[in-house]
Amino acid sequence: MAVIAVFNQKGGVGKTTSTLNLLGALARIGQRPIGIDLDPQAHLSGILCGAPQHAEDSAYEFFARGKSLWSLLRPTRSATEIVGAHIEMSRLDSLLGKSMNAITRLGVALHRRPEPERQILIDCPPQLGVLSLNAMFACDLLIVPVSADFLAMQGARSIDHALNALEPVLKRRLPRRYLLTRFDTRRRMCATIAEQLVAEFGAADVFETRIAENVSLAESPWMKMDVFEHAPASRGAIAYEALLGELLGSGLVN
Amino acid sequence: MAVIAVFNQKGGVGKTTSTLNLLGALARIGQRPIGIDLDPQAHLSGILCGAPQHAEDSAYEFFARGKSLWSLLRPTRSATEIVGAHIEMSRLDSLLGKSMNAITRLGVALHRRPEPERQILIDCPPQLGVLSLNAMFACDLLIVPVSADFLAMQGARSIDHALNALEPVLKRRLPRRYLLTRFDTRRRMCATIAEQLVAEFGAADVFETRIAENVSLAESPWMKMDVFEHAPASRGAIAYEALLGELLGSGLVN
Ligand SMILES: Nc1ncnc2c1ncn2[C@@H]1O[C@H](COP(=O)(O)OP(=O)(O)OP(=O)(O)O)[C@@H](O)[C@H]1O
Ligand SMILES: Nc1ncnc2c1ncn2[C@@H]1O[C@H](COP(=O)(O)OP(=O)(O)OP(=O)(O)O)[C@@H](O)[C@H]1O
Ligand SMILES: [Mg+2]
Ligand SMILES: [Mg+2]
Repeated sequence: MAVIAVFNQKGGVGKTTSTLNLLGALARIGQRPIGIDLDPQAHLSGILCGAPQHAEDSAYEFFARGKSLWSLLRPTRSATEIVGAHIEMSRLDSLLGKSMNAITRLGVALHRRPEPERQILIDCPPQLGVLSLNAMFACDLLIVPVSADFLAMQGARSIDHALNALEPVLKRRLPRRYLLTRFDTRRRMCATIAEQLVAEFGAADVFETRIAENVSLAESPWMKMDVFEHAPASRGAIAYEALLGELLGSGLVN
Repeated sequence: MAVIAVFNQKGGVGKTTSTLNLLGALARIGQRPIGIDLDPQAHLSGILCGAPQHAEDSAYEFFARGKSLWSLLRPTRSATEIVGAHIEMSRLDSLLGKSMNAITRLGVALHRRPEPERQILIDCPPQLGVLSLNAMFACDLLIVPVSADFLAMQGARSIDHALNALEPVLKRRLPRRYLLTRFDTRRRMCATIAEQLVAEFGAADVFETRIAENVSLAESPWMKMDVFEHAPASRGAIAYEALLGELLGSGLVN
């Protein structure tokens, strides 16, 4: 099974929303996916199982003290399990630095994971620090959410530069897919951003599925639910279901 | 004149949009404000003057090599001048750490600024690192944009905790105002978030002015303009003009 990282250093583009709802979509088709929250804001953890109270119950312990990642798994209301985040993780950049050893820890642990058939999704913070670099080294696919606005498109361009600089170190091309989010058909800008994405990154690297602007997606975190639990018939639920369908269809996910 | 920092570690809540348009509103009333871009994404720099090509032309030189901040000022099309940002600034967390000396550099420089009558606005990145801490130590007022959704409200709560922990070190209470952004009157959630803001932080710390969801605010960065240049009659322009009015009326800005 693939390890998928969800990253864009531009803030507020739908990283957490996409991770939450892809986990939800996988659980709905009978899988037992694993979520890893690498954002010290711990929003994904807060929604799925309540953010860990102490740093030692979070991914902080794995990075700072080498505790086994699998001992940090917490149950959620669905078949999804999650490794939570904690605000202390914002210290890891100055604690660990960005040496090869520091940025490949997660990759090494995931490579030897006990249940390789389980899908893994990693939510990242909005900066290219040691946590997001770990996610990039560890993943088989990078999903880059781009909200349909100018500044998020700028963010996508700078990731492209960063990835091109990283690939010699990674010694492979990191497969990536750009996901258009918060798409509002009434706004001319959205259609232009969609065209720019395909023109600059190529149709093959842009998901056909677009996630429309849909209030159910903004409301569901409030209910501590994914969109399928909160509003299963909403355009948001249908869009993330279609996204999973596209991932399964292209063989990126089994 | 006051130094205003604009911060929320939640991404995509309107930090850059608010900094850009408050600078624009000040220039429209005949002032010569200074913008300081502390976000390595350099979005504010990109809109106002083109992001600096080299780190030595950006705020990086001030923090890493002690170059004078005022020698880094760049002109823009309006009366606003700006100190630009550069992606290299994302290394400053590991380079400088978070010692007292590291986080008070900006405050010391602004305290001795050559033109104290000029208003200063600081755009921050979406994390509580050495750059945002510098902005908090340096500012007279902290504006916390909160987009009208659940996760941004979570972000506002965690800043409140962070500020309460910082104040003993700051040796003062840091005046702060919460600004509701992307407010959509059609969404029930927005009204609830507005009520929660007042209930949790007190009406005195929440701006009466709310910034509505308005496409002109998302479009203007694309034209490399503030909203006043791009769409002076739009609800976005009217809202940021009203915000400046409220700042002037309350004596937070002269
Ligand atoms: N398609 C959508 N329709 C409506 N609202 C959305 C949509 N996608 C995301 N949102 C809302 O936009 C806000 C930003 O989304 P989210 O928090 O998932 O972004 P993020 O990239 O994870 O942010 P951060 O950079 O802070 O981690 C959230 O409040 C979310 O509810
Ligand atoms: N009131 C508004 N109406 C419509 N769009 C808005 C509004 N405020 C901000 N936006 C759009 O939302 C996106 C996020 O805003 P912005 O980039 O200013 O947030 P930010 O907090 O600076 O993000 P980051 O955390 O990445 O620095 C931008 O594309 C912006 O154009
Ligand atoms: Mg997030
Ligand atoms: Mg910004």
